[in-house]
Amino acid sequence: PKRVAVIGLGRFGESMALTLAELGYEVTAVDIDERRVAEIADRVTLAAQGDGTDEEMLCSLAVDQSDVGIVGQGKNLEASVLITLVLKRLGVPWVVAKAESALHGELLARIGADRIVFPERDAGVRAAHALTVRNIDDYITLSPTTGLAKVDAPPGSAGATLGELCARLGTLTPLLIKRGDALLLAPAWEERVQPGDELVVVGSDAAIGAFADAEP
Amino acid sequence: PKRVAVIGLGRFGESMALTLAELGYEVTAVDIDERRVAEIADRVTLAAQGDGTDEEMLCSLAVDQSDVGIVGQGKNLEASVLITLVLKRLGVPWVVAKAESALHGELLARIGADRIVFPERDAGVRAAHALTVRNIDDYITLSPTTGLAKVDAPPGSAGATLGELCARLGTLTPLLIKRGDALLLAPAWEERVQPGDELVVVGSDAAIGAFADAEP
Ligand SMILES: Nc1ncnc2c1ncn2[C@@H]1O[C@H](COP(=O)(O)OP(=O)(O)OP(=O)(O)O)[C@@H](O)[C@H]1O
Ligand SMILES: Nc1ncnc2c1ncn2[C@@H]1O[C@H](COP(=O)(O)OP(=O)(O)OP(=O)(O)O)[C@@H](O)[C@H]1O
Repeated sequence: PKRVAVIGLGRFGESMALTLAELGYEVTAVDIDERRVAEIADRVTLAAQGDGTDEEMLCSLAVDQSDVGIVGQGKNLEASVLITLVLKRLGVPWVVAKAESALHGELLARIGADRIVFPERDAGVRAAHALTVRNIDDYITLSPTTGLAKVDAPPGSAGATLGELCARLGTLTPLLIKRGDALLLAPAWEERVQPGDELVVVGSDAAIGAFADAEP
Repeated sequence: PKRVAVIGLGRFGESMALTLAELGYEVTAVDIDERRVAEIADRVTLAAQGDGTDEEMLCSLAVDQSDVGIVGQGKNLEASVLITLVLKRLGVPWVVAKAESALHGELLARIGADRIVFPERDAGVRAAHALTVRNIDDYITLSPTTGLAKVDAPPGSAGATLGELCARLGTLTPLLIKRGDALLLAPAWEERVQPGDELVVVGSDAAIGAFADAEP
């Protein structure tokens, strides 16, 4: 499996480290704060206390052998920039860094970060789209006014066909139904919704909203 | 259009306010810091300096008439809890609040917040899944090992059919192609990919990863 080094175990770094470990990656987690290290130690491959700007320390943990590096420390701009630079100098091919602001992000990109993450800004955009559809579980933007949404089958929809639920809403197409562990792709318009179904639909935001909010 | 009041214009609050304004909502933005208010004033319906814990001030801005309230102030726990409580006391039917920790989130939920957002934790989970597929633009989880991803057509794929690109990867199904402004739903296996196409595919994370990283 791929090796990932996570430097800085704040909420973003810790969540990345734990999710990657669940996904089967070999995760090395580093933080300057011993308590953060202790908290995560039994859930990752290797956890160590250390300063991410210390090239030698990182090599002693084989971070130079990592396929991916995550810079989870963002508040201290200087440290964030140095950790990113050090990872690149060590030859880590793909570095993801969390940025505190647009300017910070540009700075990190210029010194070599391959992907910049803006957690608060991205959460705001996503939550704003999710508002359009309060029952949606997740959403992918296709254009400023259309998207793909994963939606719990609307209340009272059990027994209705997809055609009955979608047709009157204009441009809304069901792409798949998740029923327990099964995935029904390109379901027929005659397919009847069952309790507990999750649907992925594509269409205008307005149609998605109308669909998810539909009263029985 | 629906009226939304955003209290606290940090990166999360500001991003929500601006996105909602773009989506056509009537946005009232409030912050205790005049500079944040000034920065956003020309991009929302109404921007005002004020303390979100002040029920009278919020009424004077017709926040009690809002359909949705957003609590974008998270660091000060007491203020975050009070603002949430005040919005609920004013009768705002749907309140979304940003939480700094799991405990903070539970506290907000107990005092009435309808949806809690954890920007840093959610960004970590999403970025971890996106790592599996470095070229993906976005991703929806269907199960711990499968999902839906929006992917740029892999390099060198132009001219190849969907069948040629997907078949050997096992469980991977293209659901739609975004070609400019057009959406081709349930595309045929014989459909040939064009430069600039964006594809939405569904399948195992491994198949998605193999698809997006495919060498020409
Ligand atoms: N030089 C360093 N090397 C390694 N880890 C560091 C270094 N400096 C700070 N850290 C750690 O990085 C982590 C994240 O720091 P940051 O200041 O960005 O916090 P945060 O805002 O809590 O992060 P998040 O928003 O992800 O929750 C902390 O756990 C901190 O101990
Ligand atoms: N009582 C209050 N009423 C209204 N706004 C407030 C109040 N207290 C703080 N704010 C504002 O809330 C905003 C967000 O505050 P917070 O301390 O949660 O910041 P933040 O960490 O920068 O947020 P983000 O993580 O979203 O960027 C700030 O702009 C701040 O001026």
